[in-house]
Amino acid sequence: KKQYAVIGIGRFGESLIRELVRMGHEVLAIDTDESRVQDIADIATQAVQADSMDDKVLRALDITSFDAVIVAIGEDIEASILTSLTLKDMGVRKTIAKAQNHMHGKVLAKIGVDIVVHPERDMAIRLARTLVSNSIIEHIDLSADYGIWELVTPRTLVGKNLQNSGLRPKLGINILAIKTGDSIEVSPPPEHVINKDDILVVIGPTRSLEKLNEMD
Amino acid sequence: KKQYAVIGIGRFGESLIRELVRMGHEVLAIDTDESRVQDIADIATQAVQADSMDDKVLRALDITSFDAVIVAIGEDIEASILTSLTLKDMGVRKTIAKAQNHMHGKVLAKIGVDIVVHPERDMAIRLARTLVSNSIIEHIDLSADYGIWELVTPRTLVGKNLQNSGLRPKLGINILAIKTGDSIEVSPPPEHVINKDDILVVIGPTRSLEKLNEMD
Ligand SMILES: Nc1ncnc2c1ncn2[C@@H]1O[C@H](COP(=O)(O)OP(=O)(O)OP(=O)(O)O)[C@@H](O)[C@H]1O
Ligand SMILES: Nc1ncnc2c1ncn2[C@@H]1O[C@H](COP(=O)(O)OP(=O)(O)OP(=O)(O)O)[C@@H](O)[C@H]1O
Repeated sequence: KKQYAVIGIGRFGESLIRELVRMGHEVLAIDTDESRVQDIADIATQAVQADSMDDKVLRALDITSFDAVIVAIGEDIEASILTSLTLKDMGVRKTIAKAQNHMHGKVLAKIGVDIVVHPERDMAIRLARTLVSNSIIEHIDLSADYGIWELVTPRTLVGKNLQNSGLRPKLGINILAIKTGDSIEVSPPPEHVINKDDILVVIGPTRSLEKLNEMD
Repeated sequence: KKQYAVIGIGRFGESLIRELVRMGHEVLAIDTDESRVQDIADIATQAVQADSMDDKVLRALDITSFDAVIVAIGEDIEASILTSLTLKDMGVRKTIAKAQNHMHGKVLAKIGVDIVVHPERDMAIRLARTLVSNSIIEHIDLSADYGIWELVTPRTLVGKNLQNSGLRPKLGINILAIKTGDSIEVSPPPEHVINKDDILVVIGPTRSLEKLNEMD
């Protein structure tokens, strides 16, 4: 069971508090806005109205005893930076901060914040990819050159089995799993036939995966 | 080359515009705030000051000709919902909208928005998982029972090779790739030795992956 402090109960801060509590951990929620403190009081382990730029308050809250402190302050970039700096100076074990924009993110990294998150930017980038090639459902970039993709079966593969699809010899792509409706076949055998609307989970060089995606 | 319209040039809207343009597509940016329109004018294909709730304006902009329209309005939930409804009524091909909270998301889904995004909430959930079990770097949930995880090598596996690790017979887990520093070995052979600080990419039943993660 871990202990976290979340400063700033905006959309990001609130969702973080809820998820950490749901996972069974203790969370202290801090905000200058009394109404936001009240709204989270039933959910957070402890909810306190305070200004995070005040290091006396942070000491009184024993802020260095937490496994991690997350600065989820948004529009007030100065408050976000000053708070992060104060936490680092006090020797907080792990500091995470949300960045408003590129510049803000760079400053946070420079002052030693352990993890800088850009929720809106990262989600926008993911959405852009979904919009442009909506056949890719999920992916992990293993490196600059390799990836694992979950994608809708390209039309040219419908009705083929793993053997005659030629994916491994021609593209160096391995099919890790095939989802048909709600069921999933992990490590499917060579004779398994690929159906229309199946979802393929494949691993291989990213260039090959892009070629596969265009085989539609 | 596709054409998109983004309504609302906040952090999410702006990042989306930048990424779609970077990927080579045309983007019309719309906002009531003149300064935000000015700031994005060099980047967007076209940038217009307008109120998206005004359907005459949307018609003048030929809004139904776009591949997708993204409503990236934040705090003004009413404007977000009204705009989305107007776009659906006008027959826009694909409508995406950003939700401020759970309720807002439900309403957007009910009025037929094709994709509802919760950037802050989704990023908060991802961060929560990273904070709690920071050995898991990335993952794809293939289904409720299977997953692909990228994780830091558990201590008990250091110095073992794939064969004597016993992962497949004991846990039904397959090692898809091993990253050592900057290099990656995809489909490693049975005699490949796992080193401290290697990153393993594994597939298997989620329950087994959780057991593996705890072998530290
Ligand atoms: N110095 C401070 N100490 C404590 N809380 C603060 C401080 N400054 C701002 N906050 C709080 O941080 C919260 C989040 O800030 P704000 O709403 O500006 O961010 P946001 O980026 O729009 O949030 P989100 O995108 O997560 O919804 C607010 O509830 C605000 O009261
Ligand atoms: N009716 C409208 N028509 C066009 N633009 C609008 C309308 N209402 C709001 N906007 C614009 O939407 C943009 C984003 O809204 P806002 O800043 O409230 O959202 P936000 O959720 O804080 O954004 P983000 O989290 O993406 O930074 C603003 O620039 C605002 O001017």
